[in-house]
Order: sequence, then C-alpha cells, then structure tokens
Amino acid sequence: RQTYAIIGLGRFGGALLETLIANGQDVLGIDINEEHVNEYRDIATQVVIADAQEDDVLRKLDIASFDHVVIAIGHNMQASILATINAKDLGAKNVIAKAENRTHLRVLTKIGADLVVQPEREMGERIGRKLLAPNMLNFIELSDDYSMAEVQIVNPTFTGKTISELNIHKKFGLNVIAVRHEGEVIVAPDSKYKIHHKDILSVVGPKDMVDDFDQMTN
Amino acid sequence: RQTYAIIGLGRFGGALLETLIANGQDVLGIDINEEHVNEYRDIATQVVIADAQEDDVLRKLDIASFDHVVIAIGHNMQASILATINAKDLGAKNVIAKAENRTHLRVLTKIGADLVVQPEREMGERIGRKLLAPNMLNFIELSDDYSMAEVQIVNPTFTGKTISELNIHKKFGLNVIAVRHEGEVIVAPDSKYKIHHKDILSVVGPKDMVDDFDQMTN
Ligand SMILES: Nc1ncnc2c1ncn2[C@@H]1O[C@H](COP(=O)(O)OP(=O)(O)OP(=O)(O)O)[C@@H](O)[C@H]1O
Ligand SMILES: Nc1ncnc2c1ncn2[C@@H]1O[C@H](COP(=O)(O)OP(=O)(O)OP(=O)(O)O)[C@@H](O)[C@H]1O
Repeated sequence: RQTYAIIGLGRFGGALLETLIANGQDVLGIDINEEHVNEYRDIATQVVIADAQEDDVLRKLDIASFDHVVIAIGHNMQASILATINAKDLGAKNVIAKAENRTHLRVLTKIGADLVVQPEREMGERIGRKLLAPNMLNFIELSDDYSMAEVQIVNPTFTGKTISELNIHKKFGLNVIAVRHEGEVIVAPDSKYKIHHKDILSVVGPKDMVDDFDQMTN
Repeated sequence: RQTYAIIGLGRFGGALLETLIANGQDVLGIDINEEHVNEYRDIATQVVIADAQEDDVLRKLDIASFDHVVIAIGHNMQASILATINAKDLGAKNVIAKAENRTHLRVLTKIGADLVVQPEREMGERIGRKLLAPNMLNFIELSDDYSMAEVQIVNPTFTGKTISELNIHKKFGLNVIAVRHEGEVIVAPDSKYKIHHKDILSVVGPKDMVDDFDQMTN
C-alpha cells in the first residue's frame, strides 16, 4: 500500500484519484478551488484547499513523505512549474506532472519531474491508432519489430476454420496466445479450435505481420 | 487508405491528425481559429478555416463522404454538440466526438456519436494504473478474469534463474509468451532461458496472478 498526493483535481487528477482509491490506496487530494475539493471530499482519504505554488504549503503537507506526487494542474503553467520544483526540492521521490504543451513539458523535465504526461496528445495518438486498425482492439508494442495484439475476426472466410487450417503461424509468423469467445478466454488454444464470427484472437509476432493479419481479418 | 475529417485542431485533434498523416492517410483539418489551422497547413492533406457549428459548413465540405469524422472541439460544448448532430444528419458513417465531462458525453451519445472519448479522464485512469503496478509496463485486459502484461524483472532473486526454475507456469498459472532482453524480443522463449536483471517478460493468464507476479518481481 502506497501514499499518493494529487495536486489539481480536474478531470485528469480526479480520474487518477478515483482509480487509486478504487484500488485501496491512501490519497490526499489538493486543489485551490473549493468546489473541486468538495467533489472529492467523500472519495479521497483526505482533501485540502490550498494554492500549491505557495512556498510553505507543500512543506506543511509534508509532501516529501508521499511515495508518489502528481501535479495535475493545467492552465496555470506557472503554478504547475512552481509546485513541481517545490515538491522535488522538498524531497518528493516520484513526481508526475501533466504538461499543457511541448514547451511546458521541456520545462517540467528540466526541473526534475520524474514523469511528464500530455493526456490530450497521448489520447489523440491512441485514438488515431484505433481508427487505423479498427479490428485491433488493443495492442502492446514489445519493441520496434514485435507487437502483441487483440484482433477481432469479422471476415467470413475465417469463420468456421480452425487455427491450424488458417495456418496463422506459417503464413503470418504469429503465435495465437489466447482466444476470447463470447467473453470467455481460452489461453493457449488448441490448433483445432474453430474460429467463430467476432472471436477475438490475441497474437504475438512481428509488427508488420500483426498489421497484415489485422487487415486480413476485415 | 481511408479519408478522415478532423474538426478542432487543439492538442487532441492535432495529435490525432499527425498520427493519421504519419500512417499515410488523407486528412482534412478544420478549425475556426486561423492560427491553429496554420499550424497544420503543411501537415494535413488539406485545411479549412470554418465554424463547424454553422448549418451549411459541413454540407459544403461534403462531410458524409469521409470514412471517419472526428469532432475534437473542447470548451465550446454547444459547437461540439451541433457539429456532431449535423455530421450524423448529413450521413457521416463514423463520428468520433470528444467530451468535456460526463453530461456532455451523455448528450453526444444520445445524438448519435459512434464513439465518445474523454481524453483527460481516460489518461487519468491509465496513469493511476501505471502507478499501482510500476513494473507492469503495459497490459491488455482480455476479459474480467484474464490479462496479458509486460512485467519488468528487477527482483534480484529472479535474475540468473531460468523460466522453468522459477516455475512461472506452475506457481502463477502464467504463460511466458515473449522476453525482451536489452531491446531484443524473443517470442516463445525456451524454458531454459536465463532471466537477466531488467528483462521484460510478456505473460498471459488470470488477472490476479498477473498482478501477484508483478508484485513478486519487485
Ligand atoms: N495553484 C494551484 N494549486 C492547487 N490547485 C490548482 C492550482 N491551480 C489550478 N489548480 C487546480 O488544478 C485543476 C486542473 O487545472 P485546470 O482545470 O486549469 O486544467 P485542465 O487542463 O482543464 O485540467 P483537466 O484536463 O485535468 O480537467 C483544477 O481543479 C484547478 O482548480
Ligand atoms: N465552432 C468551431 N468550429 C471549428 N473549430 C472549433 C470550434 N470551436 C472550437 N474549435 C477549435 O477546437 C479546438 C479544440 O478546442 P478547445 O481548445 O476549446 O478545447 P481543448 O479541450 O482545450 O482542446 P485540446 O484538449 O484538444 O487541446 C481549438 O483549436 C478550437 O479553435
């Protein structure tokens, strides 16, 4: 169990707080805006109304004692930067900061943020990739050359055939590591497993082969 | 190759546009703000300065002809809602809209958006999960019970042992589907593979076992 301080309870900081609380963690929520603090009063372990860019606020909150500190302040770039450098100077071990744009990101990195996130840009890329490969429900890039992906089978020529009949390993160089059929997952399916319409195959192999397989399942 | 119209070239819409262009797609960028349009003039296939909530703007742009339409307008909820309903009424097949908050999401869903995203909230959840399992570099939830994850090995008691010696399959019920060693990926590694410090194992199996394994590799 670890301790977390979330500074800035907007949509990003708020969702982060809720995720940690749902997983049984101790979370302190801090915001300058009373309404935002009140939204999380009954959710967070504790909440504080404070201006995080003021010198002694973070010291009084003993910010260095938290395992993780998240600076989720958006529009007020100055406040985000000052809170970040104060948290690091006071000794906070792991400071994650949200950046408004690439210049803000460079400042946060230089002043010592351990991780900088750009939620809007990163989601823009994710949704872009989702639109490019609509049958690829999820994927993990293992390296520049390999990936692991969930591919939904909607091509009628695939349905009714077994994994070995489709020759997925020989044709695409892919390992089928799991199949999801109507919500039920079979790990390491038999090569005689017959594929049904809308089954979701989890495959691993060369990235371009995973993309080709996704295109073929259309 | 598909056609895309991105309405709203802020951070989310802009990153989405760049991702599609980087993947060879035809993208029309639309924004009411000339500065934002100019940022993408040399990147997008084509750009237009226009107010997307005006009745005949989307019709004149032949919005129904695009395979995918993304409404990436933020603060102006009215413009986002009007652009979305106009795009659907004109016959756009796939309309993805960004929501400012949960009420906005409900409106967009009711008026016919095919997909609604909340970038800030979704990234807040992702970063929350990342903080909860710091050695889990990536994961895919296959179902309520199963997941696939990349787990980095930093526990010295694991290093120098083979996959079979660690009994990962018997102890955790997990299949090791790949190993990344210094950037190189080995798919379906031999059970005699000796694990090195900082190797990344891709495993698949019951979700709670994946979490236990992640905790153990600390
Ligand atoms: N100096 C400060 N100290 C503490 N909290 C602050 C400070 N400045 C801003 N905040 C809070 O940070 C939160 C997020 O900031 P803001 O709303 O400006 O950004 P945003 O990018 O729209 O956020 P999000 O995308 O997470 O909704 C707000 O709840 C705001 O009240
Ligand atoms: N009626 C409109 N027609 C076309 N574009 C619009 C309209 N209203 C707003 N936009 C554009 O949409 C873009 C995104 O909107 P805005 O900046 O309000 O939201 P945001 O939530 O901060 O965006 P992001 O998080 O993507 O940066 C801006 O570039 C803005 O100019």
